[in-house]
Amino acid sequence: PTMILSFANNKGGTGKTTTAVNLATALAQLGRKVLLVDLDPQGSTTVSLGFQKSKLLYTVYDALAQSKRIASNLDLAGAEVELSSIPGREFVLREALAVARHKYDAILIDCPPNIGILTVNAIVACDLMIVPVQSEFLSMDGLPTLLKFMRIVKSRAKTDFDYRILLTLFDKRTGLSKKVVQQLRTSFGDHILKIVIPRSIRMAEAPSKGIPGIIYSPRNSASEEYRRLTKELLEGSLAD
Amino acid sequence: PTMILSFANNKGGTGKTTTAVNLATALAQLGRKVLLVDLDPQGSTTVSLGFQKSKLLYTVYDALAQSKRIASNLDLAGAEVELSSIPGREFVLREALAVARHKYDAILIDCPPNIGILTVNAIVACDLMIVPVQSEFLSMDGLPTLLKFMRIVKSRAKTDFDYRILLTLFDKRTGLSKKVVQQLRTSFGDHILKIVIPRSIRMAEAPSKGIPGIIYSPRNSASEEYRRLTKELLEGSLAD
Ligand SMILES: Nc1ncnc2c1ncn2[C@@H]1O[C@H](COP(=O)(O)OP(=O)(O)OP(=O)(O)O)[C@@H](O)[C@H]1O
Ligand SMILES: Nc1ncnc2c1ncn2[C@@H]1O[C@H](COP(=O)(O)OP(=O)(O)OP(=O)(O)O)[C@@H](O)[C@H]1O
Ligand SMILES: [Mg+2]
Ligand SMILES: [Mg+2]
Repeated sequence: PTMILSFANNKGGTGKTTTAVNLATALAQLGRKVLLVDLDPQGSTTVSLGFQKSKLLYTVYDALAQSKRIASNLDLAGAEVELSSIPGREFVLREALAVARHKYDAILIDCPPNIGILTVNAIVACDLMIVPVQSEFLSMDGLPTLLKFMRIVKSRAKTDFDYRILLTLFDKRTGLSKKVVQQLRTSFGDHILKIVIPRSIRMAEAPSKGIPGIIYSPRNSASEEYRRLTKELLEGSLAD
Repeated sequence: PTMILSFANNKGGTGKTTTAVNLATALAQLGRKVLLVDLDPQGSTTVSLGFQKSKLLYTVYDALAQSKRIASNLDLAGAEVELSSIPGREFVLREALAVARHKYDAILIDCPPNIGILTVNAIVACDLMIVPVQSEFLSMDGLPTLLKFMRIVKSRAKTDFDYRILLTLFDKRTGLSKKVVQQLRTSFGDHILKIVIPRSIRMAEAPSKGIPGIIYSPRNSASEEYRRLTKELLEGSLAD
């Protein structure tokens, strides 16, 4: 069956896009058929894969508009306001994906850095939420509120809820990263993935080439960890 | 006269909060009377100054609600949707600040990582926009669209528009940061502030202590640059 993963965190710059792009690529390299959805109007996922936003004929907005609930002349940035006044607005993405779901082994959804209606749609549509958290204080601080919000959304939409926290941008040179990781493991236990993604400059260079990091620089430490994480997800939740 | 500065960028994690907090502190250390507004529902500015979000009696939401345009039982996260359907919604913050403006030398507004109605309010209310941009590709990529959007908002609200780009999280060990800075200087010329804020671990540690970085660790390289930037702003636009 198809596994739908969302990458969400209202804190900005925690590695949502980088994680979605590299996991999708690693799954494809293992022979899985993957759909990667860029639900962020900024379009970082789109740009990271070498596409030019201005040249796109269709975007996920058109898929959302198919649901006959919204007019389709706006762009994704406009969807936020347009969706907010529509009944059943949180189910629009789930309905749009239901049509395509059987064609893929996995569907990965990159979210914008907020908890607006687009992120709500991703929470409702997915089977598993992955919350990338930068190994720094401000990123850790907002986590309890975010998880509470996710739980409310899922219960209102009457769907099961499961999440994993992924620690990213881990800098082994500093005590700060280690402290944050320890603190999070104590408060969130098994919900924290054992694998931690290190900061590696090659990963930050990859988007300028329009190539996923694990292809641009397969041997760097972050690429290795993203491949290990993909295998772990396949053995665990994706395997059911 | 009072100078109103906004810190905005829809790309996440570019240093908006860190810049607002440290500039406000440096201005206060130079004897200026400063109002720092946390317009981000995440409350990173509030937390960086050691306040606990759950213990706040009032937030900026209450000031916005004074404008009689919106009901005041929601929190700032709710303002986004509530404001979106109100006529004159982009002027609410400017109106709320007009009452207090004369008491301060400077008002600094930290924005959430999106271009929703709260950021629109900050753009309309301010005299100068500071756009913190991380010295990395994805942060640079979204800049033209962001600036276009800001220009539209300002012209619709019939107010003057001026902006400066501040390069943050500059890592002198890598070629990527240098390349991004060079590219931005070529495309944006004088709109790029000469001063660049380096990445410094002390800066990232400060929020966990609830103290601004320039007080927590006055001698680190980022603190030095924030103090220099404050002096430059005082000699330039703030001085009129
Ligand atoms: N492992 C890594 N090592 C080094 N740099 C990284 C790594 N992961 C991400 N980055 C860089 O850090 C920045 C933030 O990452 P990214 O854009 O993926 O985060 P995001 O959560 O999607 O941001 P936003 O909140 O704007 O959507 C980017 O410039 C990215 O290239
Ligand atoms: N000069 C610096 N050196 C090292 N770390 C920094 C520096 N400036 C900011 N940081 C850290 O980088 C992260 C992102 O910074 P910050 O939260 O200020 O960005 P932001 O743009 O306000 O994020 P958001 O988009 O979530 O509002 C934080 O963990 C912060 O502590
Ligand atoms: Mg992103
Ligand atoms: Mg912030």
